[in-house]
Amino acid sequence: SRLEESVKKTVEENPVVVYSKSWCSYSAEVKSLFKRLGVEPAVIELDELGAQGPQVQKVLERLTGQHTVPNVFIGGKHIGGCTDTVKLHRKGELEPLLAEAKSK
Amino acid sequence: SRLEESVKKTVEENPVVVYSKSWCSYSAEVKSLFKRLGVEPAVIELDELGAQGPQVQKVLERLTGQHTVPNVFIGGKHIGGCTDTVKLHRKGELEPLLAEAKSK
Ligand SMILES: N[C@@H](CCC(=O)N[C@@H](CS)C(=O)NCC(=O)O)C(=O)O
Ligand SMILES: N[C@@H](CCC(=O)N[C@@H](CS)C(=O)NCC(=O)O)C(=O)O
Ligand code: FES
Repeated sequence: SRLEESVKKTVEENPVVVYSKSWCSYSAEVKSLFKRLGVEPAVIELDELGAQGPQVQKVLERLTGQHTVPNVFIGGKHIGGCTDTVKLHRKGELEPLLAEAKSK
Repeated sequence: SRLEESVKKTVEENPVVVYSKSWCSYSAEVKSLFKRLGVEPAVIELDELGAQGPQVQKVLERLTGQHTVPNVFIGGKHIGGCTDTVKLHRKGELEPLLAEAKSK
């Protein structure tokens, strides 16, 4: 579908992408983590897309199996949600991924 | 107002009250913290109240100054949100409050 193509394009063209909801604290946590790491993700606030919001959330579920926010991609690869991203960082694996995505 | 009276009654009659949203991870965190501490809070899921949800959220803002969820009360006293509750617990101050509220 056209929406699916547009989501795929977004995650391929941006090193870091966060599908988020503007009033969600888990989404805020992951956005602020990237900010602390000096990374500026492309942020898509699903609650600001009107009727497209739920549609994009459905496309993401089809593409990643994940229906929740935040939904994080690095270097075109699906990372997961807030907990997954924080876990990667605690293991020291997040910054290498970010560096590699930036260099692409 | 009648809704304000009903909220006041809820927080007075229940030792622990959590105003929550069912899909919110911060709300989930605070509910699961209480569960781990062996406490069963009265939980009000604002997203399950239909049109009353936003109205209750407004009443809570009037009563507590807090417009976000989760909104936590112990022994009729306004505690705060997820971060506040977790902070109290880290300082060892949450369980004494819970014990005192239970004994009322
Ligand atoms: N463990 C997941 C939790 C994700 C989650 O439950 N997200 C909630 C918001 S905090 C959600 O998307 N709920 C359904 C919705 O908002 O559509 C994470 O760390 O990201
Ligand atoms: N620091 C606060 C954050 C509370 C917060 O921002 N809550 C969000 C949901 S996670 C909220 O209520 N957003 C507005 C809304 O859902 O109406 C806490 O720990 O509870
Ligand atoms: S909506 Fe509360 S943490 Fe996501």
